[in-house]
Amino acid sequence: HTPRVREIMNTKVVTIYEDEEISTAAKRLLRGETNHLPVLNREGKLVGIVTTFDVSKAVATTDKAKIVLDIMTKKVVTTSPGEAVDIAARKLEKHNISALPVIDSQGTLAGMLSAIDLGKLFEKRW
Amino acid sequence: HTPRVREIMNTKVVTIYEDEEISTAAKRLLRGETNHLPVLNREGKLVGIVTTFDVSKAVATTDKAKIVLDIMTKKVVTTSPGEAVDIAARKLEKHNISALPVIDSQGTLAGMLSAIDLGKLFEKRW
Ligand SMILES: C[S@@+](CC[C@H](N)C(=O)[O-])C[C@H]1O[C@@H](n2cnc3c(N)ncnc32)[C@H](O)[C@@H]1O
Ligand SMILES: C[S@@+](CC[C@H](N)C(=O)[O-])C[C@H]1O[C@@H](n2cnc3c(N)ncnc32)[C@H](O)[C@@H]1O
Repeated sequence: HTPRVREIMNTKVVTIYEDEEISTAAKRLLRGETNHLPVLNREGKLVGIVTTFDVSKAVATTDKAKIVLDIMTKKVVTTSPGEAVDIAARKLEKHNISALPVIDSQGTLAGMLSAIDLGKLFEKRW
Repeated sequence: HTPRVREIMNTKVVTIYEDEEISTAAKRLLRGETNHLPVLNREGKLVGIVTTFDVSKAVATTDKAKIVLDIMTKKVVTTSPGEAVDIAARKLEKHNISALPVIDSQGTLAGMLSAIDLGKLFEKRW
């Protein structure tokens, strides 16, 4: 059977609002032991993604970025709980990214699929 | 046949020396579009790994860290070109890390295996 995203995704998702400070994002990434935070607007809608790569980029460019909105990626590549894992895995590789927010049929953030989670597939297969 | 690390690893590896500045690491991560830099000492030996997570952690903790040595992880989890990919994938999941330096039988850095590379396995299988 073809594994689906829902079988290996992580449902405990740490998020951040677009108007929060970059240092708050850095603290939340650290506490969550993760590289990715889906970004929500104050109505709870997914409006971007901010990662340790973006925080590091702000260090590299020493620009005057202050809030998450200044450094986040707005066009987010996502997946859905029912998507086949090989399709999701190819999205990661094509865009050279390591996590996809999982959006359900109602448009709600249902979890995160990280490239690290692909390792779970090997437990059954080999 | 069981895929080996050498079949999916990336042989173009960007590295950094332990005595270089954190801002240099951030610039090299940005230019390399990567989250991981193996750290070498001046004799060319692997002494650590520094990632965008570590740079972001330095932002979160606003400590006085200056050089890569101050923020890198010293006990590096590695793989080898001949290791079975499922073994390498389980190392990533077990340690919640997303890349493994690939060390050959002479102890030389031969490449990097990233969790994103696991996506390549799906091209043949499905
Ligand atoms: C292109 S990747 C390169 C670095 C590294 N390979 C990685 O996986 O993060 C870094 C950029 O991808 C963006 N990014 C990460 N996940 C994303 C996603 N699901 N959709 C859109 N952009 C994403 C980040 O905001 C960051 O600017
Ligand atoms: C535990 S991970 C958690 C964040 C995220 N899941 C990730 O993949 O980076 C972050 C830490 O792992 C360390 N790290 C990354 N790759 C490593 C490796 N191959 N061996 C040892 N530590 C590594 C980094 O230096 C960083 O301090």
